Amino acid sequence: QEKYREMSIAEFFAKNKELAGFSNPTRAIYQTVRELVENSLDATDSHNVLPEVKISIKEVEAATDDKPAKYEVAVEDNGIGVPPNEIANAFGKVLYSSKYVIRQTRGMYGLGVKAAILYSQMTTGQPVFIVSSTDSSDNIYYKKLLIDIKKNEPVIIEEGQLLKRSNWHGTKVYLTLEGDWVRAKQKIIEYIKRTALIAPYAEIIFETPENEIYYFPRVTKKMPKPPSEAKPHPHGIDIEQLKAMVSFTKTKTMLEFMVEEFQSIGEITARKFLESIGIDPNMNPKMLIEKGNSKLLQVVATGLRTYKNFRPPRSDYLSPIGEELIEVGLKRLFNAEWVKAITRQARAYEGHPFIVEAGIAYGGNIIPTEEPVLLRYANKIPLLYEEREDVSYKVVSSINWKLYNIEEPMPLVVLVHVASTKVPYKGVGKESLSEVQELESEIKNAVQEIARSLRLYISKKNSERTLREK
Amino acid sequence: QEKYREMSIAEFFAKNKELAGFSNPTRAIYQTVRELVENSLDATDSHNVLPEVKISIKEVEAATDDKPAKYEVAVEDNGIGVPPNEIANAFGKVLYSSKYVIRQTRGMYGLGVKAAILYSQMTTGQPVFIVSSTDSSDNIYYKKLLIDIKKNEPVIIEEGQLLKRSNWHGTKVYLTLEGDWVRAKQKIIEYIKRTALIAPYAEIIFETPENEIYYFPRVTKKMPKPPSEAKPHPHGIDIEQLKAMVSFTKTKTMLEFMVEEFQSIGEITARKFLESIGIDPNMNPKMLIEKGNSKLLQVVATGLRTYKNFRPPRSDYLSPIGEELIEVGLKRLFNAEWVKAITRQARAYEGHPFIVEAGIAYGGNIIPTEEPVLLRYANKIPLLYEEREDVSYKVVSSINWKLYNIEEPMPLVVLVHVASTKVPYKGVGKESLSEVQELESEIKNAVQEIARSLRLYISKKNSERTLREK
Ligand SMILES: Nc1ncnc2c1ncn2[C@@H]1O[C@H](COP(=O)(O)OP(=O)(O)OP(=O)(O)O)[C@@H](O)[C@H]1O
Ligand SMILES: Nc1ncnc2c1ncn2[C@@H]1O[C@H](COP(=O)(O)OP(=O)(O)OP(=O)(O)O)[C@@H](O)[C@H]1O
Ligand SMILES: [Mg+2]
Ligand SMILES: [Mg+2]
Repeated sequence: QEKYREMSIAEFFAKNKELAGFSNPTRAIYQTVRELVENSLDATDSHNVLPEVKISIKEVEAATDDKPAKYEVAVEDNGIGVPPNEIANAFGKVLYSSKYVIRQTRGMYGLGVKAAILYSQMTTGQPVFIVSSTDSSDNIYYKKLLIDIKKNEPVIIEEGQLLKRSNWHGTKVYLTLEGDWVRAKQKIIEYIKRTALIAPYAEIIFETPENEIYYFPRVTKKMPKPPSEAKPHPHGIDIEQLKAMVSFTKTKTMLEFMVEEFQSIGEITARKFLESIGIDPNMNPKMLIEKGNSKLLQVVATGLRTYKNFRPPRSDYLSPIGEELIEVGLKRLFNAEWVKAITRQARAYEGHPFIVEAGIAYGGNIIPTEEPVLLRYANKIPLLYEEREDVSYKVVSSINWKLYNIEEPMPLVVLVHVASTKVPYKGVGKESLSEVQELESEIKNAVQEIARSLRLYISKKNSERTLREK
Repeated sequence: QEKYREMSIAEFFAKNKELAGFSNPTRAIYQTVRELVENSLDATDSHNVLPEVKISIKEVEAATDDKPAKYEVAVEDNGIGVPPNEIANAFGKVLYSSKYVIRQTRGMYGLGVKAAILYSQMTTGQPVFIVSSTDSSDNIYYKKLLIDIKKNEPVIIEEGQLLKRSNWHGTKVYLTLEGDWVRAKQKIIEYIKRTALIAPYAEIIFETPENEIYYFPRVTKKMPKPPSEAKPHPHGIDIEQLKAMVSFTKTKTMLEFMVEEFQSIGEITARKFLESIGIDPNMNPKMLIEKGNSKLLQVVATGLRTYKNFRPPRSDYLSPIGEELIEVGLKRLFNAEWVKAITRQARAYEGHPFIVEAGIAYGGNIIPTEEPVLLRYANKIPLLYEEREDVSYKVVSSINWKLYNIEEPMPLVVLVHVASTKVPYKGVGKESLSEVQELESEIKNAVQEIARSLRLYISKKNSERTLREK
């Protein structure tokens, strides 16, 4: 006799923690650092704040033969903070987020920090401790909370506020969880290094359980302009999304709906579009969700997705790293003989604009390897796992580097960054990108473009050497 | 100004459909067939019913330059059916399932068919049509429904019942969705072939849009014994799970709690365990969730996970394919010269028992390839994507086949099956397994064990040939 029941989304991600990247104590402590740091960077560089991020990991209980050690992981930032009435849900309710809008941010699922909190609750029972203050506030708020897994709700254990005596703003999060620091150390340090590589405007301090300090000073005050929120592009609209937009719209006519609710559609384009699908521009949009009008809804949805004369999705909302920062970062980290980066023109997939950036570092102190070292980034997040199934790896490993005058073993580092209002990750642990044709071709074009510059450099260098040898 | 909000779990998987495997129209039609077929097989061979599964895909709207074709995908089975009062939630509520118990089934997330329904709603707006009848019922029930994405609830468009005039029982599901049949065809046929390979007791009929029929007749009535439901094993218990067990238990003492709520713990073991962690056997379990007793809860949770003298998790609940069926299947499909399979002893990870089975087919009509052809299975589901990051691939590709007398190119097929009460997939699309140390070592042991048998066979064959040549 089958037992039918529902499960809360918190229970789902607690039970299936490997889906969120918490597959073992090594990955768990790594993922915890990631989720906290990515939230801190979203709260700073997406809001024109020069980031100051402090990360500390302390051992609070030694490992035994039977179970892993326990660590306190604390991350502090000088970001925009969390409003006091939002702290409990932001940290205590799975699928609660301020990033459910069309904007290029690292976070997108409303799950990250909650997955880390669930893991710490399951392994140590300890509540999370949050301190936060927004810039305009006179107070610093603190909350100690647990997640009620069955109800998917925060349970406040302790809370309070203090009067601010400085102009501090930002957030500090403390978590206590089981982890395998010894195995995770290399990966965590690599993650922070790669973060600093593309964010030389950020100051990052990392204190390890052995009291080592990894310090990444700010080397420039120049920051890429922050991303901004976009209205949807018609090519990304499916029937369900159109239903939702129509039920919420305050517009009174289809013409107004097209112009107000979508990006870059002027009255003329709107009229031409509506005419092309036989829709009266004066019709009330709510007609589309009237009973019996599902055919009408389909006609509009299909028209939006397929009409050829809409402007392409705007890319000025995006925030690429920029060629200069990528080159500076690669030079600093690898002491290479030659470095070049490119920021491509925006393209789009399913109505989402994306920009591919690529960088190559060659020679100098780079240790030659059988295949290029690949540094993958998506929305400025370094991706360190799941390389072999990532679209960037497929592109870079399918390139015949001999055609570019590069012999094996090659002293070659390739950086690929995909920035988009929606990154199509394969999993909520954000480690690799799914197969999207438009992304694959654009990554290929970007890497080949710089590879051609490298080929020129190498052939010039070879002919100069041949000349000297004569 | 950040906009904080929550999102329903249906909205989450609609918006992020690539997480569930619906990353493009090719993967979408493939995943839809999978989700329906896996539900049908769960409803039959997990309940001692010899499966009869009919799959049909029909083109209902041709592709245009701008959008993919639309297909009706229908899957019918002779399984246990869905009770009429459960149909709406089973098909219309994300995270609703009869498989949230400790038992080896293909399904585990309560999401599969709903992800397919969400995708069809988004691409065609069409409701899903379900027909179902349980064996004991006199009626056949039908429901046409949509998922209310915002509320994560079913919306019944039409429903009814008919008096049964035969002894039919089972379920039939009709979905209409956009898909790329042309690109997906090879993979879908491969998936069904590999399903039939290990289920020769199933009759499977597949009708394609071109009216081709792929027929896999039943060749044996012998079925592996179905899996059964287990109580939890103490080694798999985290603090949150213990909290939940304690809040639901009807037992009145800790001694009773240990014996009743866990598998294979007798009174003597329970007493010894409780004594070892300093807990009074007569204490009421509810004390563990009293305010201020979190230390006590931690002591018990840690003790459960680390106590050495519990029996290992029972494996008789599991349902391996069996050496005979694997060998028969490999022989049939590959016409190999040599075939051998092994079903290993059960092991466990995090309190979950698992059995690894491996099979090798060598020579005969197998086309030699650079590396072995790898057929991966988990809980009897064929896994066709994400091979490079799967733990089985890492094991098989790290084996030096020359040490087993196998030269490149090799006419070699390796089958790996992991059966468990919980398969640690990397994603809800169920394509590859995450890094679990116990799984990796056991898969390695299994494959190497059969490889040694193969080495004996090959060296015997080589020496016989050398003898003949003399
Ligand atoms: N350090 C921080 N500073 C400011 N706001 C924060 C910080 N950390 C979390 N938040 C807020 O809490 C919300 C939830 O964070 P969470 O990591 O769970 O989800 P997310 O970042 O929105 O998406 P993702 O699951 O992809 O990480 C964020 O959307 C943000 O509004
Ligand atoms: N063909 C079927 N016969 C009988 N019951 C079915 C059938 N299809 C679905 N169900 C019921 O509907 C429930 C929901 O199915 P769904 O595929 O969404 O989740 P699941 O199979 O439990 O888990 P997963 O998400 O891993 O597939 C199942 O648990 C099962 O009880
Ligand atoms: Mg986050
Ligand atoms: Mg299912």
